[in-house]
Amino acid sequence: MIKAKNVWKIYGRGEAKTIALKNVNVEIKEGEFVMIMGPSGCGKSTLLNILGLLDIPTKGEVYYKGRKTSSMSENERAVFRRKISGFIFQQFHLIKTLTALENVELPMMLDEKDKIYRKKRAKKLLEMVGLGDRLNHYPHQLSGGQQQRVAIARALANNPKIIFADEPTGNLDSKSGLIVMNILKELNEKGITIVMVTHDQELTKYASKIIKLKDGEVVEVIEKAKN
Amino acid sequence: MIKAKNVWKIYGRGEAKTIALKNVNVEIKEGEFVMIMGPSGCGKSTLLNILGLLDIPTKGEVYYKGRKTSSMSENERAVFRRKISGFIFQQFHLIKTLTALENVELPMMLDEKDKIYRKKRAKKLLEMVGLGDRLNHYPHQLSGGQQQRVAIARALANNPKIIFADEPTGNLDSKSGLIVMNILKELNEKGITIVMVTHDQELTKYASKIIKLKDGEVVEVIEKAKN
Ligand SMILES: Nc1ncnc2c1ncn2[C@@H]1O[C@H](COP(=O)(O)OP(=O)(O)OP(=O)(O)O)[C@@H](O)[C@H]1O
Ligand SMILES: Nc1ncnc2c1ncn2[C@@H]1O[C@H](COP(=O)(O)OP(=O)(O)OP(=O)(O)O)[C@@H](O)[C@H]1O
Ligand SMILES: [Mg+2]
Ligand SMILES: [Mg+2]
Repeated sequence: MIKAKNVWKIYGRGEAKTIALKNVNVEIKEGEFVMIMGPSGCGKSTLLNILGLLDIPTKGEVYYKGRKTSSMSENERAVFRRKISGFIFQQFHLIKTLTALENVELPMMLDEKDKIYRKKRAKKLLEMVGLGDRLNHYPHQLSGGQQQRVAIARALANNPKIIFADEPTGNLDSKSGLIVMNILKELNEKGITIVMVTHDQELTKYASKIIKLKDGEVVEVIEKAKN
Repeated sequence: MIKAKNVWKIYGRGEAKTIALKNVNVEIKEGEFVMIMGPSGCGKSTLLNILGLLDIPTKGEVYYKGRKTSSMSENERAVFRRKISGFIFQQFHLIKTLTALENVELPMMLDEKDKIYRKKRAKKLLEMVGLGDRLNHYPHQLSGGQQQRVAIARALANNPKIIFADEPTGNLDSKSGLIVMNILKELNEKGITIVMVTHDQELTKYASKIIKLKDGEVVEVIEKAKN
């Protein structure tokens, strides 16, 4: 479904050059539950952003369903981000001037869903992540883990086919983290592809494939046998 | 050293009222390594901010070395925050327009340390957390875990007597997290008091005391015997 071929990401030049990704080749097949792991700073968020078409490689190519994404128009990329994928950011990126409910409604407004449907679905998603009593709170009125859960609910708003999750349980206690992993597991069982970055070794049991990065390179890919 | 007595934190009023802390009584003795744990949204960051004099209770009192902090002048509170305590925030709060080095220098500038001393100490602290090659990067040029490590280095800049750490390993892989915990452990062995919020059960072995919160209340305090 998504393929990165000889992908490099290089920032700056000369003395100040940082190579975030070096010749990365990975494939995400439809329906997989892929986890990307590795030390802090090794390139996980960078790779996730490139696979999710939020960022472009310096060298190399990303293919979506066999098609070069570098030849997609900005409109096609926007459709991918709005209708096909859902993204949970490592630093949430909630809109500070919108309530939890409005933050979750936002992708549905961009997708022109009607008001009654949006409010109903946003409420249901927030209840699913345990925030039914925080609908009208603004981000600064929410705890770190509550903000993270709003970001998770928002990523699910438009029924995405692929979910990109950057450390979605980083600010959650084990019980809330389990609720989130169960949501992702159920979606995956319905055929939705999950690509998740995590530091938590405990969560590898949910993955069908684990990609390990170190210093911008893929050092190991572990494929689990289907049960 | 720090005592919270009948502390309440209430936001809003009427229908929109949120009780973040209910009648909390806790004590942090000098030299302790205290961990505060509990579910997402239960009041940990709120309690840490109140113990660290960054926030004030709605009801109740916080004592520092036997003295009511509500009768401290704003200047005295500022001296506490600048000279005595070091704070690591759950969402880092780095200055976006300053490099990693400058962010770590900032508390020393506010404390009027000379330029040569500041640069040398800031560099040493960043090297200690593995960021020796990222000194001149801006926050947006750093990974989530790298930003967290800058926040940690910054909290240590003025040789604090008390360190308040809000989930300092939340964005770190186990190896970087271990480096951070070893830094805190060594400081604690030198007599520095640590008050840390964490979701990670694996880290409780470092604590001399564990305070468990649930729905804004203290539900359990576990004191470990001295070895
Ligand atoms: N300004 C505010 N107005 C209203 N409610 C607030 C405000 N700030 C925090 N809260 C609420 O207070 C409660 C405690 O928040 P706090 O940030 O202390 O939680 P926490 O235990 O640190 O959670 P986490 O583990 O998710 O970081 C939360 O339920 C939150 O919604
Ligand atoms: N705009 C930029 N300019 C220069 N270097 C950058 C920039 N953005 C990221 N980097 C560097 O690229 C590397 C990879 O960053 P990335 O955010 O992908 O790491 P990560 O694996 O997600 O780390 P973490 O686990 O800490 O979140 C880091 O070493 C970072 O310093
Ligand atoms: Mg990252
Ligand atoms: Mg918190």
